Amino acid sequence: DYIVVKALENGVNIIGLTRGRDTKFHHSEKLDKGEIMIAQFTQHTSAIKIRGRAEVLTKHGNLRSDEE
Amino acid sequence: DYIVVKALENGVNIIGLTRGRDTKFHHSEKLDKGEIMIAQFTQHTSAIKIRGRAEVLTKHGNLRSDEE
Amino acid sequence: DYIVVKALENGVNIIGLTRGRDTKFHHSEKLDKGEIMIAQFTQHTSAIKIRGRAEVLTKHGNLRSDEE
Amino acid sequence: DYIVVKALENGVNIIGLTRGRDTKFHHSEKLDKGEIMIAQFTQHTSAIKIRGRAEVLTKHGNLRSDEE
Amino acid sequence: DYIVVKALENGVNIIGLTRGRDTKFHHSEKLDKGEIMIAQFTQHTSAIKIRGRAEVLTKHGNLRSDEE
Amino acid sequence: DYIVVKALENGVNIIGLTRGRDTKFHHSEKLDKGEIMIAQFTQHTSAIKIRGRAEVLTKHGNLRSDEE
Amino acid sequence: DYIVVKALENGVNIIGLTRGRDTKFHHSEKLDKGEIMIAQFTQHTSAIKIRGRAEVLTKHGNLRSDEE
Amino acid sequence: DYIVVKALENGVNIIGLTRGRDTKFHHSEKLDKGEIMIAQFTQHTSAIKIRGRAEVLTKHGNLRSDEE
Amino acid sequence: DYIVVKALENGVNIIGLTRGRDTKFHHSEKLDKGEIMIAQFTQHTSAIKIRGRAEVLTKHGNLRSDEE
Amino acid sequence: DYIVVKALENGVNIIGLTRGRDTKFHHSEKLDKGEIMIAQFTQHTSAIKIRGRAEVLTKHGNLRSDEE
Amino acid sequence: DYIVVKALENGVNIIGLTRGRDTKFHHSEKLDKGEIMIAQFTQHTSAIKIRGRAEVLTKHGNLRSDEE
Ligand SMILES: N[C@@H](Cc1c[nH]c2ccccc12)C(=O)O
Ligand SMILES: N[C@@H](Cc1c[nH]c2ccccc12)C(=O)O
Ligand SMILES: N[C@@H](Cc1c[nH]c2ccccc12)C(=O)O
Ligand SMILES: N[C@@H](Cc1c[nH]c2ccccc12)C(=O)O
Ligand SMILES: N[C@@H](Cc1c[nH]c2ccccc12)C(=O)O
Ligand SMILES: N[C@@H](Cc1c[nH]c2ccccc12)C(=O)O
Ligand SMILES: N[C@@H](Cc1c[nH]c2ccccc12)C(=O)O
Ligand SMILES: N[C@@H](Cc1c[nH]c2ccccc12)C(=O)O
Ligand SMILES: N[C@@H](Cc1c[nH]c2ccccc12)C(=O)O
Ligand SMILES: N[C@@H](Cc1c[nH]c2ccccc12)C(=O)O
Ligand SMILES: N[C@@H](Cc1c[nH]c2ccccc12)C(=O)O
Repeated sequence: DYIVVKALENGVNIIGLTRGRDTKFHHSEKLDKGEIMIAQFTQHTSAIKIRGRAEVLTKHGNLRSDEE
Repeated sequence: DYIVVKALENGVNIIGLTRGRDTKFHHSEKLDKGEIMIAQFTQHTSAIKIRGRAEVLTKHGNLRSDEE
Repeated sequence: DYIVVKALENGVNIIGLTRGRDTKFHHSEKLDKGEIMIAQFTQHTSAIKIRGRAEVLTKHGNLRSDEE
Repeated sequence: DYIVVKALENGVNIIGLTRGRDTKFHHSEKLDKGEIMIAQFTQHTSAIKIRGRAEVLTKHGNLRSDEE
Repeated sequence: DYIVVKALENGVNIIGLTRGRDTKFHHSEKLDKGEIMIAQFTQHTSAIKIRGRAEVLTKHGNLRSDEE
Repeated sequence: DYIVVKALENGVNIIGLTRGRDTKFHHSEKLDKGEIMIAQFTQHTSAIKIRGRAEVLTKHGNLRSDEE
Repeated sequence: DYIVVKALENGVNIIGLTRGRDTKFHHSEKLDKGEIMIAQFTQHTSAIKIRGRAEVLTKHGNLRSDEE
Repeated sequence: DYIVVKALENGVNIIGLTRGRDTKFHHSEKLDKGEIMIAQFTQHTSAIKIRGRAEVLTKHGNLRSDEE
Repeated sequence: DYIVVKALENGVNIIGLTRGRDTKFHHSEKLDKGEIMIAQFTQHTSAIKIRGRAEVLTKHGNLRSDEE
Repeated sequence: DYIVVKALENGVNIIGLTRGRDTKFHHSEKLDKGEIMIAQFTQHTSAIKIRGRAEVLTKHGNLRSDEE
Repeated sequence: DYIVVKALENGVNIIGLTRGRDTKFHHSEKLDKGEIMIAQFTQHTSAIKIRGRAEVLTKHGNLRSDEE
């Protein structure tokens, strides 16, 4: 399982949240406009948070953070 | 298995409920408007509750908390 | 396997029934109008009962408790 | 594997039949009008019987007990 | 794997045939008009026979015992 | 894997052929008009033969023994 | 995996070829017009040959031996 | 996995090529016009060659040896 | 997994490339016009090369070597 | 699981991020215009980042880094 | 998992990149115009790079290296 994120502006953050009893940020990857990141769920990442204007593709459909 | 949540207002809460005999809140992640979270079901999370105006994508379809 | 429940009024109850020889209520989660809960079947939950006005999404289709 | 049952009247019964050499009723869950139950097949339940006016969703299609 | 049977008259019989070298009737469940039964194939049941006017839903399609 | 057979006349025979080096008839189930049988492939049954006017549903499609 | 064969004339032969280093006929089942046989691939059968006018249903499509 | 071959003329050959370091013909089955053969890939057969006018059904589509 | 190749001219070559650290030709099967070969990926074959005018069917689609 | 990247200009970078507790760049593959790379997720790569004008094909859909 | 490559000019290169901590070229297969190669991902190949004018078929869609 992975998700696809395309930054629509500079400074978009893709944050990995820890798997397990605690839920903390273990990594935040910065994307500039036009950069694309494909990130898996892993042994260390069981939730992903996206900040900033981005387009996100998932198995349940696609969405943009800026449009309603 | 994961779900996708997009906050349509500030202060949306994504709450993880514990797996096992007891059912308690183990974590509540706050999202601001436009932020997107993708959260798996895990060894520690067997139910997820969403409070606040949000758009939710799941394998059974999508829904918005504010529209009937 | 999970189901998705959206409360259409305050006081909707999502009740977990125990897996095994006996069938009892082990937990009842209360939802207020607009709140959404995604709940898995688990080692402890083999049946789920929903009371109150709600929209329910499942792999076999969606239904509303209030409409015929 | 699970089925979805929505009661269309009070007093609908969802009956679990035992798995194994013998076939007996091990539990009968009563639903009032509008209540919804999602029930799995389990180690103890290999057949399910529904009495009363209800709507039933299964992987092979949906049916209502009252309509022909 | 399961099948779904809805009785269209009183006295419909759902008969379980034994798995193994011998083929015998191990159980016959009687349904009254409108009652619905969902029955799995199991360690003890490798064939199911339906007597009486009924609607049957299976993974290969649906059929009614009374119509040609 | 199972097949579905509906008898269109009395005296339809569903014959189980043995799995293994030899191929023999181990059981023949008689159906009367309107009766429906759902039969699995099993440890003892690796081929099934149908005699008489019947409708047969399989994963590769449906057919009737009497029509060309 | 199984195939479905319907005989369109008397004396249709469904021949099982042996699995393994050698390829020989281990069984030939004769069908009369209208008879239907559903035959699996098994530990002893890795190829099946059909002689005579028949309709054959497989996962890759259906064909008739007599039509071009 | 299997393929389906229907001979459109007499003398069609279905040739099994050996699995392993060497690639040789281990069996050639002759089909007469109208005969149908369904052949699996096996421990001994990792490639199949067809000579003569035939119709071939596979999971990637169907083709005829004589038409362009 | 297998691919299907139909030779559109004489002298088409289906070449098996070795699995492992080295990549060499381990077998080249010659097809004459109209001959069809179905070849699996195996313990010894992890890439297949086709020379000459041919039609190739794969799970990602079909193509002809001579057309653009 | 793999993704497909086609460079639409010279100097497109496909960056592999390490799997595990730390998230670092372990390799960056440079593509010139028209070059295509197909890259898997692996034991060492759990996220992939793409810089420069490119077309990216994934299981959730395709996107171009330069278009909104 | 495999990809399909058809060379649209002479001298197309299909390059295998090593699986593991390091990413290097372990093999480059040259194709002439019209030649087709089907290449798997393997224990030694976790990324594939294509240089030159070619048509590439993958599970996420097809693309040509020369067209935008
Ligand atoms: N090292 C991280 C890389 C990663 C995967 N998915 C992510 C999502 C967000 C941030 C980092 C990541 C891991 O294996 O889990
Ligand atoms: N540490 C949590 C992270 C998490 C996953 N899904 C969630 C849903 C809600 C809140 C937290 C989470 C876990 O692994 O379970
Ligand atoms: N602790 C419960 C949480 C839960 C999952 N699904 C539910 C449905 C209803 C009520 C509680 C639950 C369990 O793991 O089973
Ligand atoms: N304790 C029961 C709960 C149950 C599941 N499915 C049912 C259907 C009918 C009645 C009870 C049930 C069991 O695990 O089997
Ligand atoms: N005790 C039976 C219950 C059952 C399942 N499917 C059936 C079909 C017909 C009759 C009984 C059954 C069993 O586990 O096999
Ligand atoms: N005892 C038989 C029952 C059966 C299953 N499928 C059949 C088809 C035909 C006749 C009998 C059967 C068996 O387990 O195999
Ligand atoms: N005894 C045979 C029965 C059989 C299955 N498929 C067949 C096809 C043709 C002839 C016989 C068979 C076997 O188990 O293999
Ligand atoms: N004995 C052969 C039978 C066979 C299967 N598929 C074939 C294709 C061609 C020729 C023979 C065969 C085997 O098990 O492999
Ligand atoms: N002996 C070879 C046969 C083969 C399978 N696929 C091929 C493709 C090309 C050439 C030969 C083959 C093998 O098992 O691998
Ligand atoms: N020997 C190589 C063959 C190969 C498979 N896929 C490839 C892609 C490109 C180059 C070589 C290959 C391997 O098993 O991995
Ligand atoms: N050696 C790397 C090759 C690789 C696969 N996918 C990648 C994506 C980006 C960069 C390198 C790669 C690995 O096995 O993981």
